[in-house]
Amino acid sequence: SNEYCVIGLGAFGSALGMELYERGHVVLGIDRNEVIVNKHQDHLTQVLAADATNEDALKAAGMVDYDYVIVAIGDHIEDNILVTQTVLDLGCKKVWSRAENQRHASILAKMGVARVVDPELEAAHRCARILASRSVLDFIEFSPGFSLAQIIVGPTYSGKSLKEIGFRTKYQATVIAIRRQDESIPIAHPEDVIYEGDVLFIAGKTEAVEKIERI
Amino acid sequence: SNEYCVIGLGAFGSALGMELYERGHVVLGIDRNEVIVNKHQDHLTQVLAADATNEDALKAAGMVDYDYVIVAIGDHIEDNILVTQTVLDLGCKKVWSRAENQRHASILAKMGVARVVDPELEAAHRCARILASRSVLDFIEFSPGFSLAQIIVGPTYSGKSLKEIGFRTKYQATVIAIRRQDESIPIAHPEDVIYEGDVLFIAGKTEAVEKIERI
Ligand SMILES: Nc1ncnc2c1ncn2[C@@H]1O[C@H](COP(=O)(O)OP(=O)(O)OP(=O)(O)O)[C@@H](O)[C@H]1O
Ligand SMILES: Nc1ncnc2c1ncn2[C@@H]1O[C@H](COP(=O)(O)OP(=O)(O)OP(=O)(O)O)[C@@H](O)[C@H]1O
Repeated sequence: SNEYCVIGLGAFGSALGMELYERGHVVLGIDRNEVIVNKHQDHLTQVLAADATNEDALKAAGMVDYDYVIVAIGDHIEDNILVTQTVLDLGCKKVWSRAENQRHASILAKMGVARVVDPELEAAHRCARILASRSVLDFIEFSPGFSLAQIIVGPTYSGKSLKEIGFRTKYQATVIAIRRQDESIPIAHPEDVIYEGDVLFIAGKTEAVEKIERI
Repeated sequence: SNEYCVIGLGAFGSALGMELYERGHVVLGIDRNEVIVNKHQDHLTQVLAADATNEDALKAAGMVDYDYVIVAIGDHIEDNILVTQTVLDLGCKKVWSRAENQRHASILAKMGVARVVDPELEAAHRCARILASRSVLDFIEFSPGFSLAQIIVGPTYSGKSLKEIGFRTKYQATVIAIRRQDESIPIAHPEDVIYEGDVLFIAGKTEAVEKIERI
């Protein structure tokens, strides 16, 4: 198991810390707000009330010994950047930081964090894609350049198999599962027949999946 | 094209509104903060400075005529709930609301919103899964019960094809793409050979994909 330090126990930081702890990992949670620290003392391995811009406090907490340090401070961009730099200066190898906007994200990237997370932007992208199309029920870019969408089947191909449709060649994407009413065919095969109303789980390069408006 | 109203132009709401607008849809953005409203006036079809708990203001803005109304107010849970109820009472058919925590989410669900979005919780889940496993580079539950993971190939199957490995039967999941160095094989076929260091994009039922710690 790994050891994690989460700095900033807002909605994002506390949910992340708690889930890692529930998965059996060691988690130290740090927040400068004592009320918040007390609220989470039974949900994490250990908690500490401290201002994380205080380098001595972080050093005393043994920051460099953690496998991952996640700077989950949100609204306070200056503190987020200051804490991120302090944690990097202390020699922490894998630092993840949360960004509040695009400019903040590029600053963090240049500082050398292992990963930048932007919960609001990522959620906005996902919602926009679902909202913008009638037959697209869900859409996620699960990796830069690769996406997965859930799309409803219309009347055109109803009763045809994926092979007959020539699905892969036609759409440059793979059907990975089919949901019919509340049943799921968890692994799709070329001979599977699709019907109007089915939901197809389709994955492939983002440019290809994005083009699929309806089936 | 559809017509959307986004209430609350914080990071999430403004990013969502702007993306829908850039995709060619009509977007009205509402926020009670005039500075924020002015900041976004060129990024959306129309903006309105108003307190959205004011039913008359929403009625005058023609709320019921929008295809979707998204209540993107964050920190202020009471306002979020009040605005959501007002929008539902005005007869808006498809209302999406953002939740700040689990209790807020279940209240919104009971009120009858079409979808609840929780950017921080969703981001926390996704990060926890990536952080918690060494060979899993990324993990998303893209639909209740269905997940997608990016996993590194170890030495065991290096040089074997997916068919030889009997991948689907063995792991109860589908390889949809293979990334080698920075090249991607965007659609995986049974005869594709995998090598140590490759990254496999694997999809299937969550219980199956979760079990895959290494390949
Ligand atoms: N310098 C700091 N040292 C330690 N903790 C801090 C510091 N600055 C802010 N925090 C803590 O970080 C937590 C999260 O940050 P904040 O509440 O500002 O962002 P948020 O965007 O509301 O977060 P979320 O969306 O995750 O709820 C807060 O609990 C806050 O007390
Ligand atoms: N009653 C209201 N009517 C209209 N706008 C409102 C109302 N209450 C809050 N807002 C606006 O909603 C926006 C987003 O809410 P808020 O900033 O509280 O949440 P947030 O969690 O910081 O959002 P984000 O994480 O998306 O940045 C703010 O710009 C705020 O002015």
